[in-house]
Amino acid sequence: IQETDLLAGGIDTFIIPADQVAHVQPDNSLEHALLVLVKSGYTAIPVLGMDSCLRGIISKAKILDSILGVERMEPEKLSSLTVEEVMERDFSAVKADVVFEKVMSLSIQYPFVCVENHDGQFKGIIPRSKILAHLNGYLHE
Amino acid sequence: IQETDLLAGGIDTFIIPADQVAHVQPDNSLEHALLVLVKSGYTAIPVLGMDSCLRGIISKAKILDSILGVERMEPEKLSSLTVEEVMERDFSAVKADVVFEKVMSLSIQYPFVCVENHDGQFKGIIPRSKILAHLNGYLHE
Ligand SMILES: Nc1ncnc2c1ncn2[C@@H]1O[C@@H]2COP(=O)(O)O[C@H]3[C@@H](O)[C@H](n4cnc5c(N)ncnc54)O[C@@H]3COP(=O)(O)O[C@H]2[C@H]1O
Ligand SMILES: Nc1ncnc2c1ncn2[C@@H]1O[C@@H]2COP(=O)(O)O[C@H]3[C@@H](O)[C@H](n4cnc5c(N)ncnc54)O[C@@H]3COP(=O)(O)O[C@H]2[C@H]1O
Repeated sequence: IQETDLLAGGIDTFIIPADQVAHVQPDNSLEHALLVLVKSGYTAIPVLGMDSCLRGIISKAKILDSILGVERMEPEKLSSLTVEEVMERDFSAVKADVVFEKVMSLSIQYPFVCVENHDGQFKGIIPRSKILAHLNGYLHE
Repeated sequence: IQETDLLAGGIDTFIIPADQVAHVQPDNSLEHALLVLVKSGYTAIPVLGMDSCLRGIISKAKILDSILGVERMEPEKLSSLTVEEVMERDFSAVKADVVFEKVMSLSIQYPFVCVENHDGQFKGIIPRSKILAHLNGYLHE
């Protein structure tokens, strides 16, 4: 395929659909979020509100940081803190109709790019591995 | 540049040199490793032996998993466990003279690729962001 076709192409085929993306809600406890993370095997996952809109990203790293007290670790905080209180609000989200070039550019900074519909509903994510696999294939045609 | 030149090109310019890579030693406690991770700001870093050889990867996720007891969190394990006991031994390492194509292929699976000299000494790492930035530049020439 042509370079322009690659860059200007759609992103649909690269999206891991919402129903296959591990996620939690803002009002879940960190303890629940940790369980979901451990079970899913991922180190960071999206946080979706009741309306299915993207609210942030929660990671094992962030959870660990939030139970690190000055004197000692404070595991009791796992049940008292909510995802909303510690989630990362700096994340990348694009509309479903953006071109591949846009997502590739964002992936330089973000391990995965979130995709939403025009009404703001979470549609899925595009992880770096998908982009790298596609570029690898393109360069070997 | 030509596609063949890209794929067959060297990897030197993409390596973050060893002295700029946060790392720990196998016999460090998890507590010390956690401190290095938090201070460096990275979620996963290489583990280097006394001989500067790559031994594994330690991550915040792995540390968190290892203090998760059946009944409760066990933060006391941070001081009793060593990096060696929990580090990830499945990591990608290449020799410094491999071609870009090799590293790009490995980056589909690994967030960063470790580079070593012919004597096995750690030379540095190539993170996905470097590869994506280079490909982004190449596609926009
Ligand atoms: N179950 C599995 N099978 C095969 N390979 C696996 C894997 N789990 C992790 N990996 C490999 O490890 C990389 C880092 O995973 P991590 O969970 O830290 O980081 C992931 C995770 O935070 C997120 N992610 C990927 N798929 C997800 C999903 N289905 N649900 C939620 N989050 C997901 O996107 C990040 C980047 O993913 P990416 O694929 O580029 O990069 C992945 C992939 O190359
Ligand atoms: N201080 C910083 N400044 C700017 N951006 C930052 C940053 N820290 C993290 N990021 C962004 O977040 C991504 C994931 O970082 P993480 O620490 O989980 O995952 C990192 C980390 O595990 C490792 N890494 C990168 N640079 C390192 C270094 N100097 N020392 C040790 N490990 C490093 O390679 C992984 C992939 O790095 P990559 O650059 O592809 O991807 C990075 C980068 O895009």
